[in-house]
Amino acid sequence: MLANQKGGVGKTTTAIHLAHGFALSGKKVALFDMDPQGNATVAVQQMSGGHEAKKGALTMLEPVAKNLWLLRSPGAESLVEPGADIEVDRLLELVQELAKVVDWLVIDCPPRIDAWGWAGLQLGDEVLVPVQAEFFAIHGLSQMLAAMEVAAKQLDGKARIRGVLPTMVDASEPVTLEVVEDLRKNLGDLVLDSLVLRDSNLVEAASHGKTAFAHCPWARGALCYGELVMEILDG
Amino acid sequence: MLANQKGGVGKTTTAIHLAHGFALSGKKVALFDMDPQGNATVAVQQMSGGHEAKKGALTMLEPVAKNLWLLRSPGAESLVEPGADIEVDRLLELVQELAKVVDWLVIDCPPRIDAWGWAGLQLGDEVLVPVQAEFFAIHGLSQMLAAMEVAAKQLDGKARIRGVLPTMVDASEPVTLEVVEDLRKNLGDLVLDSLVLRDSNLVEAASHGKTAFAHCPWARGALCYGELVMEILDG
Ligand SMILES: Nc1ncnc2c1ncn2[C@@H]1O[C@H](COP(=O)(O)OP(=O)(O)OP(=O)(O)O)[C@@H](O)[C@H]1O
Ligand SMILES: Nc1ncnc2c1ncn2[C@@H]1O[C@H](COP(=O)(O)OP(=O)(O)OP(=O)(O)O)[C@@H](O)[C@H]1O
Ligand SMILES: [Mg+2]
Ligand SMILES: [Mg+2]
Repeated sequence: MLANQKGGVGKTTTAIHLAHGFALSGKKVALFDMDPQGNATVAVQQMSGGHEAKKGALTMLEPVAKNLWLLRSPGAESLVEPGADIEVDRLLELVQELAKVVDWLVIDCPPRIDAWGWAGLQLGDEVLVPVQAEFFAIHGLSQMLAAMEVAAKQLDGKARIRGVLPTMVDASEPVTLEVVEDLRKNLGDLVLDSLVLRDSNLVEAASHGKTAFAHCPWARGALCYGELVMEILDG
Repeated sequence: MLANQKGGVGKTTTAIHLAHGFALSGKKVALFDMDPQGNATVAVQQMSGGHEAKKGALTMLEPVAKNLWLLRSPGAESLVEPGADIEVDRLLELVQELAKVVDWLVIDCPPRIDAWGWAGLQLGDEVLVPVQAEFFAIHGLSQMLAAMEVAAKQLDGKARIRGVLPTMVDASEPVTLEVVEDLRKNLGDLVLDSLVLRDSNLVEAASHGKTAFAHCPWARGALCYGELVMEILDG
């Protein structure tokens, strides 16, 4: 699942492109929008080509595209996040049922780990941490990774860290390249080989309710996410 | 106070520059870091010139610069945000005491309104909403503003919306200018005249633990925030 306490680092953008990328590679994919703000739900709402499931757990989800189903955001009913009334057990049940019919579960989490984020962490096996290639992102990252390791022990093997993904890298802003280098120096293999370049086409695609693969597959943002999909599928 | 459910839109950057800007204008200022992630605390930690208060409520805060004191972040003890054990009453008491000795209270809130964010909303009178000049920022803004109006009624006159501040505006990305225009068209006077241009000097200053006013006062980010300070002080 996609998690990072810092806001606006690319969790949602990465979640929808991983999900759609896996689907385009022939895998069956369930995308969970665990953020009451529902950015992921909005960012794929104009996609087409999905098939309604006739039976089984997938009937609980909406078809988005071929091989791709979405569990919609719980939605923000009020300004304050709900407390502990999220039925994690029901979600865990749904995940177990889905495991029989999908190959991948991609979970978009909110920033800061609130009740929804914590639920999200309990549902998936591995965590991908998108990290914006600039200062504030590094600060708190090592603390967050350490806290996630602690959570992983509590959650008995779930929430293992699959890797750190540098996002919004911008060749015209040399400091972003330095940040990526620092990340690799300090975290070694934990940093994925792929990185995501800053590309306004990604924002544009979201404003059309589609992933870059659907909207602008030639754009460098799409190419970057394509590489990421390959890296994750190759294990 | 600075609030916006969306992450990474410039709440913290705006909070520290408003606070330091007011202080440079001769006002006495208390800056509250209500975000367990503590980005504001980190972003001003290398500033100097502040004076320890000898008595009164200011002794609870740390001196940052002349006229500027900081209530440090509660700090993130673990991955999951604490539940309801924030002593809002003690904070309200502190605020009432501080009101006797400072002219301005600037409060930095976390993204999403968790327990700390909700506490922050109860402490201040007005809310400034920084809005990143791109797609996702607009979506959810009107819902958030409506939700804040509801909260303001519950909080009996607190949390009134002072204005919306467009941030990360970038002349080299024309869509950001369109977003600002849309904001003005849809929200009219609610949108401040000032806006904040994208300026990597702001990130650089934060990495040195200083505001742009201290680190790079000639930079356009500093000039933008200077204008904002004037606009707010002029009421
Ligand atoms: N590589 C990129 N290039 C340009 N813009 C990007 C890129 N990745 C994401 N964005 C944009 O930056 C904004 C924040 O991205 P996104 O919503 O994915 O972050 P997030 O971590 O999910 O945010 P939140 O913490 O609020 O959930 C969005 O408007 C998105 O379209
Ligand atoms: N005008 C700007 N130009 C360039 N970078 C900026 C600008 N404003 C903020 N930033 C950078 O963008 C990142 C996010 O900004 P900031 O931390 O202020 O947002 P935030 O809304 O407080 O985030 P969070 O939701 O995580 O608390 C920071 O690295 C900051 O230095
Ligand atoms: Mg998101
Ligand atoms: Mg912040």
